[in-house]
Amino acid sequence: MTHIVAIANQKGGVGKTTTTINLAASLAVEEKKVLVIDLDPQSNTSSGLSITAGTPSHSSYELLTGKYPFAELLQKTALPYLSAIPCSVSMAGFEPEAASIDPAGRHRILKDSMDPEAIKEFTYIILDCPPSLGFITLNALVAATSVLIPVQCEYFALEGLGQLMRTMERVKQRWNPTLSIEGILPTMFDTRNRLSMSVLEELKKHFPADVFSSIIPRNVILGEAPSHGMPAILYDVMSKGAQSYINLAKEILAYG
Amino acid sequence: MTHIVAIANQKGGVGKTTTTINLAASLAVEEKKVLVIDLDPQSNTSSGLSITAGTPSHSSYELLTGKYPFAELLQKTALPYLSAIPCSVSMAGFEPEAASIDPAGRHRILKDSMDPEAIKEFTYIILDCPPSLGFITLNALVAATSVLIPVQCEYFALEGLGQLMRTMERVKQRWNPTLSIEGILPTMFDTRNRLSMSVLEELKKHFPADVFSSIIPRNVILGEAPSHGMPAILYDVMSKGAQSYINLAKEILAYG
Ligand SMILES: Nc1ncnc2c1ncn2[C@@H]1O[C@H](COP(=O)(O)OP(=O)(O)OP(=O)(O)O)[C@@H](O)[C@H]1O
Ligand SMILES: Nc1ncnc2c1ncn2[C@@H]1O[C@H](COP(=O)(O)OP(=O)(O)OP(=O)(O)O)[C@@H](O)[C@H]1O
Ligand SMILES: [Mg+2]
Ligand SMILES: [Mg+2]
Repeated sequence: MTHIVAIANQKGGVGKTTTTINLAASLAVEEKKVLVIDLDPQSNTSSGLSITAGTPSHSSYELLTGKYPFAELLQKTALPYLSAIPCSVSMAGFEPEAASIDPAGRHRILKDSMDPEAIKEFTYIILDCPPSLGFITLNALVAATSVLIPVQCEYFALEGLGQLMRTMERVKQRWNPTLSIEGILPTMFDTRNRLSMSVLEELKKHFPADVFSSIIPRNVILGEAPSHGMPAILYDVMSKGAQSYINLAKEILAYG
Repeated sequence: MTHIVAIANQKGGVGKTTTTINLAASLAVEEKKVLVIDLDPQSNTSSGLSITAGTPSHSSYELLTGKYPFAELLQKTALPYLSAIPCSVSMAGFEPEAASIDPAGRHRILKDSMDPEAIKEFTYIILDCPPSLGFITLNALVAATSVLIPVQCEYFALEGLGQLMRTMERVKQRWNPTLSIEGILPTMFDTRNRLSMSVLEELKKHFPADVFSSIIPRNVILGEAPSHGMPAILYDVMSKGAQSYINLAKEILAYG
């Protein structure tokens, strides 16, 4: 059974990419076969894993347009159990293009491109989404089995959560009834900052069943690792940042 | 002469909204007549200024669809020289809707809605953009006289800057030849973090003429003020956060 986890939040800079890279790496280090699919034209996940679409472009955009099959787009990474499909700047064209595709099918383009035979080798597929609730994120929510929501412990972060939840509800009702919440992940938590503390309490109050016990602290290692094109677990495994994602992976595996 | 400044960067969470609110407030406190237009469906700028689109919605979305004229959408704020037009969640519909509007005109919808007679009372109009290079940001770049680019002092921030610059070049060539760079604003600068320092040096190296002298430090006041619906200058004027935006306003007025 392949868990397909969409990492989604339309608010910018909340740690979607950092969570994609480091959760995937931590699951791979637990010897689970993991695939990361970068769906964000900014391609931050790709550069954080030292992979590139190349020329001619072999990226998630070509997966959505059907130019190449799934299997031809897989790349290895520095971790033996972790594969990835990079994104490319062409993906910026997908949103306007999707608007003129038949409404009956444009939400399931990603799902249909993920052939069950091709994906079954993976225990986890992690989808990095851009900061929007447009067609890319919609496709991810339709293709996913669950959604993991990173939430920065800041005021604006709470505001957007309701909107995301409503979008998930609509997706469940129309296209993906078994979509579940993997969890809400408090990110960039600053122990000295009382706003951080009060946002965390608000999250736990409104979503008692969903907030992970694992909290990702603000840690300079998590900002530095991508500049070396590697997950924190390879850059500085003993750092608070790397350890917090190892704990998150264990928490997710424990709940199965 | 009305300066129309688009606050743009497709990277998420780099301080576009925080800069919109606090730069506008600081210019208003210098007794310049300022208008903020919130163009982001997340409506963070609106909540950070305690304004709302209301029912029936009177927001920047209705400005773009032509439902109400410019003058009917202006709201007062707690600062006498600062007015604002809020956004609303309806704006999330604009991107897909714009994709089916005549390509000849869909980039200038905002510009055409800003009647020269209506805007001339303002010295500055500040446009808060969403984290994308889609139709909303495109409209802002076409309507603007200059672009101010907040850049978080983190690794991924540098990657996106090239993409944004290329988009600006295309806008200049096709639709807005006089579009200039107001400046590049280093944000969330952390003095104890060597990555912060090296990103700042990279910025100054690649864009020597554009990087502001004013640097916005990471300061908890800038995160707390919006939870009280006010700019930092009204929440805690002596804070490093509020003072850094006062300095930015002075720097911009000096170059005016
Ligand atoms: N816990 C952390 N501690 C320190 N820095 C972090 C942490 N998490 C993320 N960062 C840094 O903060 C910035 C924003 O994080 P990230 O890019 O993962 O967010 P995002 O939600 O993917 O952004 P976008 O909405 O643009 O896709 C990045 O530069 C990242 O390296
Ligand atoms: N200098 C700062 N110090 C501390 N917190 C800050 C600072 N600047 C911004 N923040 C906080 O960081 C978060 C991201 O900032 P902001 O919302 O302004 O970015 P943005 O670029 O508008 O994001 P988006 O791409 O989602 O529109 C917010 O919660 C904000 O309050
Ligand atoms: Mg990202
Ligand atoms: Mg914003």
